[in-house]
Amino acid sequence: MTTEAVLKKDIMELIIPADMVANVQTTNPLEHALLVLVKTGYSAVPVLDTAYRLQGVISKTMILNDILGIERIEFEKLSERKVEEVMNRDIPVLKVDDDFLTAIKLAIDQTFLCVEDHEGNFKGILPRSAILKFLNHYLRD
Amino acid sequence: MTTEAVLKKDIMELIIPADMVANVQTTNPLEHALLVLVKTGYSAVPVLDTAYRLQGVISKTMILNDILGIERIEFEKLSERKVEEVMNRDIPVLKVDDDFLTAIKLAIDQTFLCVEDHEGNFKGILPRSAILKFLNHYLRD
Ligand SMILES: Nc1ncnc2c1ncn2[C@@H]1O[C@@H]2COP(=O)(O)O[C@H]3[C@@H](O)[C@H](n4cnc5c(N)ncnc54)O[C@@H]3COP(=O)(O)O[C@H]2[C@H]1O
Ligand SMILES: Nc1ncnc2c1ncn2[C@@H]1O[C@@H]2COP(=O)(O)O[C@H]3[C@@H](O)[C@H](n4cnc5c(N)ncnc54)O[C@@H]3COP(=O)(O)O[C@H]2[C@H]1O
Repeated sequence: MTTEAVLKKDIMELIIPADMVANVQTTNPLEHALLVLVKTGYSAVPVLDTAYRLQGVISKTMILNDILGIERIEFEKLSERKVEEVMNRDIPVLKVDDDFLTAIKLAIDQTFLCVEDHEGNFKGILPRSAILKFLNHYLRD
Repeated sequence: MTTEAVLKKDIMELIIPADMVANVQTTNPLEHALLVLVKTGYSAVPVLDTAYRLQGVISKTMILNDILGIERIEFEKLSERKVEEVMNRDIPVLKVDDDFLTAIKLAIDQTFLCVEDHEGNFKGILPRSAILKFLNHYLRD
């Protein structure tokens, strides 16, 4: 595989499609998000709104930071707070026709990248493991 | 940069050296490990023994899995349990002279790789971001 072929790689061939991506909704209580993260084992998952549009990302780190008080773990916050109050809205988003080099560059600082089409529909995620698996394959040949 | 040059890259030029790596000890209570993970923001960190030798990795996911009971979050476990009872000992380890291709292959399934010398001394970690940053640089030219 030439370097050209790598740069022309279609990211849609590497993504985890939306129906295989664990996610939570903006209006869910924090407790629900923690349960999804613990049950799936994922550190972070996308947050969608009720119209299934991407709004941000929520992680175990964000939830723990929110409930850890000075004296003790304020776990009553888990039922009082909503995902939208704690999530990170400021995330880079890939479009379905972005090139592979754009994906690598953004993946330097993100453990996974959310992918949308040009109408703003959530199409899935591109995790770092998929990028590394493809690059390993390319460099081996 | 040719593909040859990438494959000959010295991983020691990319690692985070041991003195810059947040870590906990096998004998620490789980509460201490959670505090280190929350304060640093890291999902997981290496676990060293009292002789500073690598023993495994501990993560927020492992700690949360351990303290989440069926009915409630069993926070008292945080002070009762030790890191060594919860950590993952079964981790791949890079040697200082392993090649870059070995690192990429192992990084497909690990968010970071621990690096040791041939006497078993912990030298640091190679996070996925460092591998991606180098590959982005190589593909760009
Ligand atoms: N159930 C499982 N089976 C096999 N390997 C597993 C696994 N859970 C985690 N891993 C491994 O651990 C890495 C880090 O997972 P983490 O949950 O921190 O971070 C994950 C998670 O936050 C998110 N993610 C991955 N797959 C997801 C999915 N189906 N739905 C929602 N989020 C997902 O993307 C991040 C990066 O994923 P990536 O694959 O690069 O990297 C994953 C993968 O290599
Ligand atoms: N304080 C910070 N400043 C800037 N960016 C930050 C950051 N904390 C996290 N990130 C970003 O988020 C990614 C995932 O961090 P995470 O804590 O899940 O997963 C981290 C963490 O578990 C561990 N790690 C990284 N640096 C560490 C250090 N100095 N000491 C101990 N563990 C470290 O290696 C994993 C992969 O790190 P990687 O750099 O590939 O990927 C990092 C990095 O891109």
